[in-house]
Amino acid sequence: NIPKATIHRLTRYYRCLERFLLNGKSNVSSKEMANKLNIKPSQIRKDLSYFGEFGKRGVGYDVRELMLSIENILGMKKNWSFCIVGIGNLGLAIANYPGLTKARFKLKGVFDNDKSKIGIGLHDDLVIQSVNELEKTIKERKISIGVLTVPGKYAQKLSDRMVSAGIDGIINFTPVRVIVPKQVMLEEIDISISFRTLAFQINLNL
Amino acid sequence: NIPKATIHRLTRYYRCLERFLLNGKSNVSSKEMANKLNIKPSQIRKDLSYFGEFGKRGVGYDVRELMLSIENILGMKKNWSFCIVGIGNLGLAIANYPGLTKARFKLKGVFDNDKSKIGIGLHDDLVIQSVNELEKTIKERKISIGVLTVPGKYAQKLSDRMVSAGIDGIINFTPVRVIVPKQVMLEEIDISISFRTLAFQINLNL
Ligand SMILES: NC(=O)c1ccc[n+]([C@@H]2O[C@H](COP(=O)([O-])OP(=O)(O)OC[C@H]3O[C@@H](n4cnc5c(N)ncnc54)[C@H](O)[C@@H]3O)[C@@H](O)[C@H]2O)c1
Ligand SMILES: NC(=O)c1ccc[n+]([C@@H]2O[C@H](COP(=O)([O-])OP(=O)(O)OC[C@H]3O[C@@H](n4cnc5c(N)ncnc54)[C@H](O)[C@@H]3O)[C@@H](O)[C@H]2O)c1
Repeated sequence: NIPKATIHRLTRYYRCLERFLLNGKSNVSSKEMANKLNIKPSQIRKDLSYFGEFGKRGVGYDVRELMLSIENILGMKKNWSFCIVGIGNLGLAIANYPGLTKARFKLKGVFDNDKSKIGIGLHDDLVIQSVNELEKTIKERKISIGVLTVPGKYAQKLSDRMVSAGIDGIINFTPVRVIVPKQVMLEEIDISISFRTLAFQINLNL
Repeated sequence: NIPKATIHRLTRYYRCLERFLLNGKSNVSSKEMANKLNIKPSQIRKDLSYFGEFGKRGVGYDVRELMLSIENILGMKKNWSFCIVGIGNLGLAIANYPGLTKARFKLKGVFDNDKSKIGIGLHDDLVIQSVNELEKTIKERKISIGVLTVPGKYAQKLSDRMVSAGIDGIINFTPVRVIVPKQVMLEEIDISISFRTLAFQINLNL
């Protein structure tokens, strides 16, 4: 079995790789990682070669492949199930977005309280269910991630319900900030941030 | 008139403040800014007090207010007009999102090629127009930002058309990357990145 110190280092490599990936870096050398983590490049190469990851001389490691290896070594979850609460315009756009399936997020439940929507079928045998069935379905289908695309005033209540059903993480698209207990992860998305960033770039480019 | 060196420093302060803002910081001291910019805190205080910004002893400056002041001093654009091309599920969700109006982005044009949608009115006297009128409307209404929410295969062509009409920036929601000339700013949004980030946090929390 893997020593605790090694698991700890592997986790640090993984976090470091995730940051490189988010910044668009597809290749990384042990030296680059070592600089970020303040450890010896030789320690990194030693750990990784123990698990069969050898990198390419002069090229380094492929970031994604290395992350996949570490996910396997650490037994990390790679395939994720999610549900959408509030299947309006935004909810539907998310339900139909191929980018999510590509990133291994599988939609396993869709909920609404609008009677004219309940019972309507979406792709892949998924049927819009009444939000009354939220907790039961999360448990039955072992759904890890809940997506909130309802009007803001219902966000906290629905978040609480998903938390009580054992959800691992919530993605909140509503304009209202929600509070979750510390064992539940939360991502809040606001597209106006990207508009601001664009406006900022235009301003400094004029 | 403002010396070029001062304008240059004000622009650097502005970029620095934007980064603080994006990281959720609402107050900043001249010392904190000076550290980031490698200049003397006294230079920052001198520049800002010249324009009537004095900060609060012990508290520093309010980040947003200071950014607003610099926007005024430098004559930066604060109110932005945008158009949406492709008024499907995602396009509609964006058209109805109050967060954008709050951040001073005003929707001034909506386009589609679906005959059953053209002519339909949205809020605020906005009518869905044929995408044939895209360039003409961008010019007539001086629209600065174009939002792409069409299927990926039309993204580049529509981007080119908006660029030729003089658009300043594009926000691309489609799964296809677009190419723009260097004087046009580009923001590409992919919500699966937030899903990945959430999954990453859940993994490291287990
Ligand atoms: N984060 C962003 O950048 C962003 C962008 C656009 C929209 N939004 C937000 O996303 C949310 C959805 O926007 P939209 O345009 O799709 O709205 P919408 O009105 O089209 O959809 C809301 C859906 O939620 C359902 N609903 C309402 N109350 C419910 C409840 N208690 N339980 C279950 N379902 C319920 C409605 O029946 C409807 O189907 C809004 O809060 C909006 O402000 C956020
Ligand atoms: N970036 C993300 O995170 C994200 C999330 C969801 C969806 N998407 C993408 O956003 C886009 C829209 O998604 P959606 O669910 O709203 O799809 P949709 O099919 O509901 O909407 C597309 C709209 O574009 C219109 N259209 C098609 N071709 C056009 C053309 N040449 N000119 C003008 N209009 C045209 C259609 O008539 C329709 O109204 C897709 O590319 C989808 O993959 C991205």
